[in-house]
Amino acid sequence: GRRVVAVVNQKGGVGKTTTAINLGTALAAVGRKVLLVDLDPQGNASTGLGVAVRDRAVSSYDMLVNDVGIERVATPTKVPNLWVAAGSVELSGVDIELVDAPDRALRLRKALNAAESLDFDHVLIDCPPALNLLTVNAMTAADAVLVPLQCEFFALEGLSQLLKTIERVKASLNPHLTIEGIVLTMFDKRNNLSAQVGEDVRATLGHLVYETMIPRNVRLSEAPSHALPALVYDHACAGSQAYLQLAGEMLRRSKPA
Amino acid sequence: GRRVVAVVNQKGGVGKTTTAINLGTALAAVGRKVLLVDLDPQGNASTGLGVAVRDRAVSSYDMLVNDVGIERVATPTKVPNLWVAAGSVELSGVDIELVDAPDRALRLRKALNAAESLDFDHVLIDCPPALNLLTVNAMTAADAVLVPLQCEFFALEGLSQLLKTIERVKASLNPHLTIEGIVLTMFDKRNNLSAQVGEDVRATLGHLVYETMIPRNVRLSEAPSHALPALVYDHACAGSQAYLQLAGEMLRRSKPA
Ligand SMILES: Nc1ncnc2c1ncn2[C@@H]1O[C@H](COP(=O)(O)OP(=O)(O)OP(=O)(O)O)[C@@H](O)[C@H]1O
Ligand SMILES: Nc1ncnc2c1ncn2[C@@H]1O[C@H](COP(=O)(O)OP(=O)(O)OP(=O)(O)O)[C@@H](O)[C@H]1O
Ligand SMILES: [Mg+2]
Ligand SMILES: [Mg+2]
Repeated sequence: GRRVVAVVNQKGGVGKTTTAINLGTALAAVGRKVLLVDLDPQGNASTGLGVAVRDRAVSSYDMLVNDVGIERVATPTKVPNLWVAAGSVELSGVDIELVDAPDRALRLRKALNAAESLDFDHVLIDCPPALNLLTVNAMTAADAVLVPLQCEFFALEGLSQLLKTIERVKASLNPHLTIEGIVLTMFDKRNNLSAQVGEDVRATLGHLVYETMIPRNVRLSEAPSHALPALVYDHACAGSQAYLQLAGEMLRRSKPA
Repeated sequence: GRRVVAVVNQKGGVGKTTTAINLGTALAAVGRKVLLVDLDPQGNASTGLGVAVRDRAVSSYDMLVNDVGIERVATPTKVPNLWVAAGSVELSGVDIELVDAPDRALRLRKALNAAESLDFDHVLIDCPPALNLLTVNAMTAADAVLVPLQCEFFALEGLSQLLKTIERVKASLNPHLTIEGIVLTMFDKRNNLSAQVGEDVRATLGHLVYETMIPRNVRLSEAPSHALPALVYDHACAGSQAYLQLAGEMLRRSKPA
């Protein structure tokens, strides 16, 4: 069956978009059919996969607000098996525009449920840096949440709030919601703080934390300026290899027993 | 007179909080009386200045929603001359809670105007990574906007949207609003992308960009785990020196001719 994963962390700049793009590409590379839903008004995932701003006339905003089907929003990317439902700046109005709609938290789930026939094996949802209605829509539509966690002090501070929010969504909107895993990002083994945060997180959250860590690697931040995932831009670099490894670990973990 | 500056960038993780804390500390170190308003539900600036979560029962949220005066919210920090109006997680509800209030964008300005007698020379407002009602309140209350810009591709992508939003707020809510400046953060001269982004920004925005650049410096990210600004934690490090230099440049630029 299809697996829907929301990539979430309200802390900004922790690697949500970089993880969504490169994990999506890695899953596509092993033959899975993947849809990346860009739910961030910044539209970074769309840019990183080469969708020009002028081609975002119909976007994930329309799926939430105008009941437009995914088949009209999803477009193929340069990566075989990888499709993207682009984000647009209009998404920043969703909290207010849907404030009176009783089903405001369920819009994305309804759109995804109506599109089962599109045969995606994986749906990854890139979220904005906030625990707002967009992120709640993603968590309500998802089977699980993937949390990129930067190995920095401020990033650690927000984790307990995020875990509380996941529990609240699970209790009120999506009882099946689980944590797919926590992936340490921008890990720099020469940096004490990085190592310390990594140890703290593993000590408290144990098995939830992937073995795979994503190292700080400049090639990951260069790739989007070429509108390519790092795996295409430089498949041999440490960043790309780490995301291939993460995809493997994710597939092994979620395999039905 | 008092100068109110909003530290804004909807891109996440670009150094807004680190800039607000350390620039605030540098201004306090040269004898200015400074108030840092933490408008981010994450409350990172409050944590970085040592305000425990249990001491945030009254926070900047109450200034916006419950008409509580700044004198009841602002508390001194370990740094002489530096006060903070702490943020709290309740801030994340402001967009929805004030949706029907006609003056929803003016709440912070009203609170600051009612507190002129507190004699602050500078007010710095740390904003969340979004162009939402919290950030609009900050821009409406401010004399100017300071934009920390990380030297990365995704960070550059959001700049034009941010400049448009500043123009919109200027046209509809705050005709005096100007751009205080753009400060390049996490600059790494060994990294081509960093240098390239820096050049591009200076080429298009010229004088708006500060001469001072904030280097990538691990001491800046270690300091918050000690609940201290970097200037107190390690005043001699490259990061601290850069923020002292930035404060000097900012004061020289905004001096009345
Ligand atoms: N492992 C890494 N090594 C080096 N740079 C990275 C790495 N991961 C991400 N980056 C860069 O760091 C910045 C932040 O990453 P990214 O934009 O993916 O985070 P985000 O959580 O999606 O941010 P936002 O909260 O704004 O949505 C980007 O410029 C990205 O290119
Ligand atoms: N010049 C620097 N060198 C090294 N690390 C830095 C620097 N500036 C900030 N950091 C670290 O990078 C991370 C992001 O910075 P910070 O939290 O200040 O950004 P922000 O824009 O406030 O993020 P958010 O969008 O989540 O509010 C933090 O962990 C911080 O400690
Ligand atoms: Mg992102
Ligand atoms: Mg911040």
